[in-house]
Amino acid sequence: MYTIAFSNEKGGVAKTTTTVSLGACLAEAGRKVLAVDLDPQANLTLALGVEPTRVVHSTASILLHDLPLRQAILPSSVSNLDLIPGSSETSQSERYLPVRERYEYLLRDAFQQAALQYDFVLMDCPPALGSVTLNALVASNLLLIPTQAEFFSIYALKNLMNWVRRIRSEYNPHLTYRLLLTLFDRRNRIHRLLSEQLRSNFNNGVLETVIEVDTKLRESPIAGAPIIFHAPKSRAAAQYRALAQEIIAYVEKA
Amino acid sequence: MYTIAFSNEKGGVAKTTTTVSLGACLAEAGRKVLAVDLDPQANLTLALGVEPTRVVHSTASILLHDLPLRQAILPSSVSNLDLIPGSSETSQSERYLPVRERYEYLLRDAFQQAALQYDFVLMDCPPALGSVTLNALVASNLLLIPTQAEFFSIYALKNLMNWVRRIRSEYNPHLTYRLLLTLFDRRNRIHRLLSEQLRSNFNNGVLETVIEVDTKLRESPIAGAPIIFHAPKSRAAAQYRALAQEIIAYVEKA
Ligand SMILES: Nc1ncnc2c1ncn2[C@@H]1O[C@H](COP(=O)(O)OP(=O)(O)OP(=O)(O)O)[C@@H](O)[C@H]1O
Ligand SMILES: Nc1ncnc2c1ncn2[C@@H]1O[C@H](COP(=O)(O)OP(=O)(O)OP(=O)(O)O)[C@@H](O)[C@H]1O
Ligand SMILES: [Mg+2]
Ligand SMILES: [Mg+2]
Repeated sequence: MYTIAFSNEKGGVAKTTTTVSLGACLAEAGRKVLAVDLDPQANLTLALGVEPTRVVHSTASILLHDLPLRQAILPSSVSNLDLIPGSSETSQSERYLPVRERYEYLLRDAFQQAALQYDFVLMDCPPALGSVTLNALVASNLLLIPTQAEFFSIYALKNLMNWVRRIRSEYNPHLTYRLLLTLFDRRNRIHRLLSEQLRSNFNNGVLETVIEVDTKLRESPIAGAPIIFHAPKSRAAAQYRALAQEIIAYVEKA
Repeated sequence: MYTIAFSNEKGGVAKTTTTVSLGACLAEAGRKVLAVDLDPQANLTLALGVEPTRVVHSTASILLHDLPLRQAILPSSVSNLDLIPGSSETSQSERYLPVRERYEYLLRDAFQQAALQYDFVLMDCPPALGSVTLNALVASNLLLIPTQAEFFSIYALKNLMNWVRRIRSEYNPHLTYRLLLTLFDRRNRIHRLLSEQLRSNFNNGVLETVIEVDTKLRESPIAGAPIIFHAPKSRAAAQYRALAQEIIAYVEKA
């Protein structure tokens, strides 16, 4: 089982869009996938057509109420893809988690006790570097960082890299990271300029696949369906399928 | 003194861009403005050309270390516009603020004790509905909600409206709100469709001024200068100037 956290403190860089799109593409490629919604906004849950206020259990039940993780798993409308829904209650974690002993390992321990049979676990994180994101990174093999080629998003990488170093030395020595360029507009001078800078600064730390702006990705959450179902022939569907192949190759090489 | 909080749990909807742009336009119109950076990302501080790691005091000093608010105020490169810088330490507030007695009034009390002489105080909030945002809304006259005409951003309004109702009944009965359409692309069908829905749902709760997509706004944080200095003749500069006039008229009518 390979676990990926989608995190960037910067808001609106396509963390959720990438989690749901990649999840669906991995499922289409025959992998068994569990999507985990750790954001109080519960956008990953919505993107899969599930109304967060109508579910019984969520990630908040696991983080705050010690529910065994298996009991929160729901099937989704996508075959090979299951979901642990999000809930606005998760925002309470920032206040209540840190007072617990070994709170950083809560999610990792919950996965280990559940002895799950998935090929991939994908966790969508909130736009913050708090105790929930810490839990996700401690439990992950890979931190996938959706990044817009814009100033604030690139500046956010500094703090995130400090976090990765700290987490590797204190909790999870095997954590690796990869940047993914999202919302990319090849006609935009700033996007071209900053993406070249990123590639030269991070070398192979930046994934080959680039996700360009595609308005079909704005439509798919309205339909509550991942892009490969809402617009299977779109450029975005093709780019996320390419990303799935790149991730599968990365994992099989590791 | 009129206080405005810029908040939306949804990330990347131009909260920071609106705070710095509107602040500069109000200052240009002769108003004395204080910009307050409540986001651990400290993007408002960066947008004004100040490096957050080099300042002595920040909003974290006020929220976590009881520094009198006046001592954290810095002049900015814009005349009539001062700044209280942000700091990554603010993220500790979610853990440490709620244990204090009357923590919700901390910022409001700090403003009252400082007896400031500004016409406007503008507060940029993090993409979260936690104790820092709660403090800002309790201290505000107006909640300005930058909103993208996209599904997740509009869904986020539900939770925010619940918060506004709760804050009005428990802490700040005079709190009002206004939505501002940002990052708007008039050629995009989804944007046109969802913005019409917003206007019919919220009536005059949506400001007349609409801020359209303008790549000059991506460039200005790189220059560390507000849009009216970086690109004074741009469409974005004109639209934020129009917003400043609309806000001045709203305040003078109130
Ligand atoms: N490639 C793309 N082309 C066009 N729109 C996109 C693309 N990727 C994401 N979007 C849209 O951009 C907005 C931001 O994306 P998303 O919500 O996935 O970001 P996020 O990082 O999860 O945000 P948050 O920080 O709030 O969790 C959404 O409205 C989404 O539909
Ligand atoms: N009208 C616009 N046209 C083009 N780009 C814009 C516009 N407004 C903001 N941007 C860019 O969009 C990105 C998001 O804006 P900004 O960072 O201000 O949003 P935010 O809501 O403050 O995000 P966060 O939730 O991370 O605090 C930034 O890179 C900014 O430069
Ligand atoms: Mg998200
Ligand atoms: Mg911001």
